[in-house]
Amino acid sequence: VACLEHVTKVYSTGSVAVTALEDVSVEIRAGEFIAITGPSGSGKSTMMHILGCLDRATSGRVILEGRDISEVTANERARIRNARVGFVFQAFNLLSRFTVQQNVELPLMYAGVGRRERWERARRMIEVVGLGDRADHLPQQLSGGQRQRAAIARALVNDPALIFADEPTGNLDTKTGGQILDLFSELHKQGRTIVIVTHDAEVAARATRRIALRDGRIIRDSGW
Amino acid sequence: VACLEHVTKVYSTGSVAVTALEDVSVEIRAGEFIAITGPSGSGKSTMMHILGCLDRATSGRVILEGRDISEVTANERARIRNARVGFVFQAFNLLSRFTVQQNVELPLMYAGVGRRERWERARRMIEVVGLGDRADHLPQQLSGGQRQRAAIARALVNDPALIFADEPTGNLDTKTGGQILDLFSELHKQGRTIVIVTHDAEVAARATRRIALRDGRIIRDSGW
Ligand SMILES: Nc1ncnc2c1ncn2[C@@H]1O[C@H](COP(=O)(O)OP(=O)(O)OP(=O)(O)O)[C@@H](O)[C@H]1O
Ligand SMILES: Nc1ncnc2c1ncn2[C@@H]1O[C@H](COP(=O)(O)OP(=O)(O)OP(=O)(O)O)[C@@H](O)[C@H]1O
Ligand SMILES: [Mg+2]
Ligand SMILES: [Mg+2]
Repeated sequence: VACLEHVTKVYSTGSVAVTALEDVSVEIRAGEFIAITGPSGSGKSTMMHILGCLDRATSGRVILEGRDISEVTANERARIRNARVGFVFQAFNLLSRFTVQQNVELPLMYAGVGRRERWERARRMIEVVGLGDRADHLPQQLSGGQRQRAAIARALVNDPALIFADEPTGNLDTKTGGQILDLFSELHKQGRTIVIVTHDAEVAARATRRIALRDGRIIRDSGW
Repeated sequence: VACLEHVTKVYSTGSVAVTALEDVSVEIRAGEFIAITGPSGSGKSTMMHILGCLDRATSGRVILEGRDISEVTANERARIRNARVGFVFQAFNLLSRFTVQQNVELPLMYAGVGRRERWERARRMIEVVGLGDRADHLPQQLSGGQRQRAAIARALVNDPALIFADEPTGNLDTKTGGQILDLFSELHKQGRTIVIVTHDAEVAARATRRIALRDGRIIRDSGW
């Protein structure tokens, strides 16, 4: 369902080039629950962004839902992403001038869902993550963990088949984090593919497969 | 060294008022290592901001270094903060147009430290948190955990007596997070006062005192 073949990613920062990923090959099959671990700076977010079609590899092939996405137009890439992929960003990436309700409705808007249905589906997701009484707040009127949950709600509202979550419990207490994990486990039981970057052993424990990164390379992959 | 007396904090969001803190009283003594825990949204960041002079209480008294800070001019508040307090923000708050080196030098600049000494002290702190090879990167050219460490370096560079850290290991793997904790423990051994908001049991375990919040109130305080 998502695949990297000999992917390398190099950032050029002024005079120095940073190799964030080096010759990474990985195949993600439908229905897996994968935990990606590794030290800070080892390339986890970079790998997730390329898998989720949000960033381009410097070299190598990227396959998403059977299509080589370098051979697909930018519009088609965006369409595939919006219909099939949910992405929870490490820095949340909420729009600061929009309320939680408006932020969570955004993917439904892109998918052409009508106003009434959009409102209801977004509101339901907002309640599922425990933000029912914060739906009309702006991001700066939320706590850190509330922003994280708003980002999670937005990623899941369009019921994507493939979910990428970059450290989704980093700002949550154990109880709230556990509830979010239960949510991911439930979605996995229903057949969705889940890929989570995490430092949390509890999260990694729930995964069916673990991939470890170091210095831009995969150093361990437990496979099925 | 820092004290809240019957502090209440109410935010008014349009039509609805949110009581983030309700009648909170706490005394922080010099040399303590305090862990503040509690569910997402319970008021931890709000309490830290008011203790660290970054936000005002709606009612109640706030004492920092023996001075009632509501009776002090805004300039004097800023001066006390810059000289005596280091604050690691939950959202990092790095300046996006400045490099890591420039961001970390900022508190030294405000303290009137000369250019050469500023550069050296900032660079040393940057190396202590493991960012020596990222000093000339901009925040968007860093991983999440690298941004967190840049925020930590900036908070500590002016050698403050009172350190507030809002979930400083949330984006760090266990090993890197452990190194940061060792740093805080070392600073504590040297006599500094440390207040950390955390969801991490490992962090809480190193504290000499634990304060638990729920719904804007202190529900438990282990004291000395
Ligand atoms: N500007 C604001 N306007 C309205 N409500 C706010 C504002 N800032 C914070 N709040 C609310 O105040 C409450 C406490 O927020 P705070 O950031 O202190 O929580 P926290 O304990 O740090 O949570 P977390 O663990 O998620 O970071 C939250 O319920 C939040 O929604
Ligand atoms: N735009 C950029 N320009 C230069 N280097 C970058 C850029 N973005 C990321 N990097 C570097 O690429 C490396 C990998 O970054 P990445 O964000 O994938 O790490 P990570 O494993 O997610 O780390 P963390 O656990 O801290 O979030 C880091 O060393 C980082 O400094
Ligand atoms: Mg990352
Ligand atoms: Mg907080």
